[in-house]
Amino acid sequence: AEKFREMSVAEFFAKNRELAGFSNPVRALYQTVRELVENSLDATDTHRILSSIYVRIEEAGSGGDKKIYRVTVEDNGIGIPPDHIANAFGRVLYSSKYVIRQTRGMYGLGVKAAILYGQLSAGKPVRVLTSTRGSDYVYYRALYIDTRRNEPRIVEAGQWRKSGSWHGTRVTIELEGDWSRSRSRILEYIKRTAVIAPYAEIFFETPEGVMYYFPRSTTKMPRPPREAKPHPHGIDLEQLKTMIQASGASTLLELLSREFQSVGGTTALRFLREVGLDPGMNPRLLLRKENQRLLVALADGLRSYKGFRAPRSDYLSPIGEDLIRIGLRSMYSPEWVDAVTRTPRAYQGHPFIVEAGIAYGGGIEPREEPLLLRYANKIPLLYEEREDVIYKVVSSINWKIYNVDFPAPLVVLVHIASTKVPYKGVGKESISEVPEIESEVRNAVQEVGRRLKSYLYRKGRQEEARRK
Amino acid sequence: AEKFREMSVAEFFAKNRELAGFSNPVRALYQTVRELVENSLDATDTHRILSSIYVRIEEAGSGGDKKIYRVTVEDNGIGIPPDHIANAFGRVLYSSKYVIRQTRGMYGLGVKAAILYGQLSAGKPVRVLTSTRGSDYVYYRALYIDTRRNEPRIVEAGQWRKSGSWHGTRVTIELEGDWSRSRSRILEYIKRTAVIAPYAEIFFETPEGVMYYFPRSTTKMPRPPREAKPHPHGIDLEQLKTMIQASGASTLLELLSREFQSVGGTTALRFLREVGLDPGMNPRLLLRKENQRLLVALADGLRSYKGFRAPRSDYLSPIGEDLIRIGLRSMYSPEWVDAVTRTPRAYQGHPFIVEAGIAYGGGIEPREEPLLLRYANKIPLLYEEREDVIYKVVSSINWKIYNVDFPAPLVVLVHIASTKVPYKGVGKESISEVPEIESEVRNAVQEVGRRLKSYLYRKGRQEEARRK
Ligand SMILES: Nc1ncnc2c1ncn2[C@@H]1O[C@H](COP(=O)(O)OP(=O)(O)OP(=O)(O)O)[C@@H](O)[C@H]1O
Ligand SMILES: Nc1ncnc2c1ncn2[C@@H]1O[C@H](COP(=O)(O)OP(=O)(O)OP(=O)(O)O)[C@@H](O)[C@H]1O
Ligand SMILES: [Mg+2]
Ligand SMILES: [Mg+2]
Repeated sequence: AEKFREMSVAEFFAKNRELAGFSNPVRALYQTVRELVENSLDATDTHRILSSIYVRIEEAGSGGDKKIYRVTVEDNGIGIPPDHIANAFGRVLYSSKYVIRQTRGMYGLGVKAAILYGQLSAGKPVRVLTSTRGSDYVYYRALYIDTRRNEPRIVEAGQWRKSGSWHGTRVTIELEGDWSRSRSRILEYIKRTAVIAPYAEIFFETPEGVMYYFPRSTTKMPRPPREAKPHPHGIDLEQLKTMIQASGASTLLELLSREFQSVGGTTALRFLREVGLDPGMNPRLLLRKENQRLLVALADGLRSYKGFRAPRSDYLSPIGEDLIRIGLRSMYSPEWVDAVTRTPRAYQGHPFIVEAGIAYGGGIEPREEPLLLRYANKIPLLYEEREDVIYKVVSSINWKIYNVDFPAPLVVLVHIASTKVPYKGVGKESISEVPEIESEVRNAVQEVGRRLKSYLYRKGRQEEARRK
Repeated sequence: AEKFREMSVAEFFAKNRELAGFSNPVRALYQTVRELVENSLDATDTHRILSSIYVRIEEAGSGGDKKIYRVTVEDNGIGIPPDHIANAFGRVLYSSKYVIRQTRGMYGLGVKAAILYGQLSAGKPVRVLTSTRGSDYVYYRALYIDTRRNEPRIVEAGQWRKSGSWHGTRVTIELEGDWSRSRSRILEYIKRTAVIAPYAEIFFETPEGVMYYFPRSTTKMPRPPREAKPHPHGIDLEQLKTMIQASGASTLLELLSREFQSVGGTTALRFLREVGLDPGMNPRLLLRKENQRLLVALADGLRSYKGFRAPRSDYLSPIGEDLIRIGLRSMYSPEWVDAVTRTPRAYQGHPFIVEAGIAYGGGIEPREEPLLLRYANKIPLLYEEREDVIYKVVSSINWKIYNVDFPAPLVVLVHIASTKVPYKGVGKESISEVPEIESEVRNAVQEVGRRLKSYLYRKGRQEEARRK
């Protein structure tokens, strides 16, 4: 007879840790650094704090062929309130980023996946030190994740009165890794992060005691992302039911104009008349079994009605053309560089902005195909390139049209910023082929490609003139 | 201030449904058919039942641009016991396949992801009819998934005395889809499933009323997969703790020889002496905080000790060289075909078998690269080809070595059977680059490639002889 049982989501990601990017010690060390750094950046630049981030990887003993590392990441971010520390690190699917806002984090899983891997490979608890701005205390917790119950199990706790004004978070995880083989990817990740965040200072100390330092080169920060209300095009039946249950709105008209973005009172009225619903109706009536058909009609109408304004894009936080040019120049010393930040679009109710940058010549080594730098919500993506929508677009471009003949010294950077990046997996390494995103990536790369073409044409003419 | 909250795993996969393969109506219709068919095949050929599977897709009304379909899949499988029906379909991460055995299912999510998508796009409950062998009753349930609680919400239930000896399961889900654009992939999926399962009869009725029929062409079934105990090389600290807590073993010696595969009494004794633990020790002492170091030493030792036998492979269920040849012949009418089932290997304590088949010429259209048919645990994989380890190996082969010049009429089939297939995502479309698997795929394809080479060489010589 078949043995039925349930699994907690912590057990699920412990057992299937390769789904989260923890398939082996090499990837696990990389992913642990990533998840911690991305949390630290979210805790700073989402809140107008000039990021100061310290990353340290030290050897922590070894048994047999197994190498254990202690990874510590500290930031000057907003910190975590004491009531939420245990769950933030000890409960899978617990997050402050389940709102509609452009952040690096979105799943409520990242740091927990790293803690689970550390726990099952090295057996040590995660250690957290944190203090929020304005708090008088620093809090300390050492904990394990009880996988069966998906709950934190605190093994040490403390708090001290703060003497200075430090605020931020320090997280220490011990895990099995392979520094010699993760090294180049981890360095690349940190470098590519620093390149598009010149307002951040990043220290990185390696197990060999080498200190890499990426200094802050500007105090000018991009505008932070803001939380948005849902857009009607992105609504589904479950969300609509939850919204009606939670909303204080007493009429359908009030529900639409209050709970959604891009829906004014006039538009709401026109829409409700078109879909055949009474604007004065109490929304809660739609939750009754006998009114199911009306609820479905409302959801369908919201998703397909063309009269709503586009999703707000001023809530998004692009890198910006200046920073992309500065970043590419500092990284490659090219002879030519340019960038474009496209106007916003939307897919399934989620606004997104595509940015592209191209660097050519100078210090760039000629290659058989463009060197592609992919970014999503300011995160550098280093794995799973071939199935990424960005790679598919860039590799499908006939670069001859832009006067580029391979081998050529060409670097292409593409960034997608959105309230929901459609990653292919929870390990956040590649982006799905959403048609609206695909066409916008193509437009962005072609736009900068045409500027490269003019430059190469002029350069070609100048060289001909010189030869005569 | 940041808004912290938790999410249930049902809410998580409803919100992030693209992770499970439900990114849009085209993929959702395909994935729904897949998840149901894979459950039906697991319910039959894992249990020595000659599979009879009926798939029907009908239009179920449309609203605006939205098209709703009713997908029904019925099988003659082992059915589901009444106590487990509601959870099997209404609780995400509930499964009978959380054991160490080669089955298509492994996550406890598949049918629930389809039900969630149907629920949020069409608003109808899933309907299940099921009866186990030997039961006097047929059971009926219509239910929704309560996403907030991750629990079934039953809206209709019934049971009837069975008049005949029918056993099996029928599942009906209504969802938004796009038949015209899913059509070719769904047909391809069913065809490729039938090709390697000639003991199965499959009926497929389309929305246009067309009936595709894949008749049973043999009653000879491959040996069914069997449940195995864990192998020491695959153990981690969490699993070891759970094992000790659940085991009745009163000594370490007993724990090792009873709870693991491939560990006899003599080997266990030798291993424990080598790792410095007392064979007579009560395993539960290792769970104490002060003995943490010993527990870690035991886990490390189990993972790295070379003296254990390889993981048992007779529990695996390959397709078999005969069936691969028959399947390729029936599908392509080639002039030449051959196949190999490799001897088993293991990665991280999980045994796996790689099989490869090649078909050449005859009815095959010449192409610029091999037509690649990927299979994992007898499931055809149709998406995400470029990041799959099988594609990476096959596309890296220099086929000139085997006398193949492109364009060429070449089909390559690769199947990986394992107690744990390392998929990249829960949507089960591509396989991670595990080094042991990668090298075994290469060996398998090269082995059949060498036979193709001989054939093409002889063919070439015969043609030369004829010309003279
Ligand atoms: N360094 C930090 N500073 C402030 N808050 C943090 C920090 N690290 C984690 N947190 C809090 O803990 C929560 C959980 O982090 P976790 O990485 O598990 O999920 P996430 O970042 O929300 O999403 P994702 O799984 O996509 O990373 C975060 O949402 C955040 O509120
Ligand atoms: N047609 C069926 N016949 C018998 N049992 C079934 C059938 N469909 C589902 N089940 C039962 O319901 C359980 C849950 O199915 P579900 O598809 O959600 O998960 P799974 O098949 O175990 O894993 P996966 O998520 O990888 O598909 C199965 O484990 C099986 O016990
Ligand atoms: Mg995170
Ligand atoms: Mg299944």
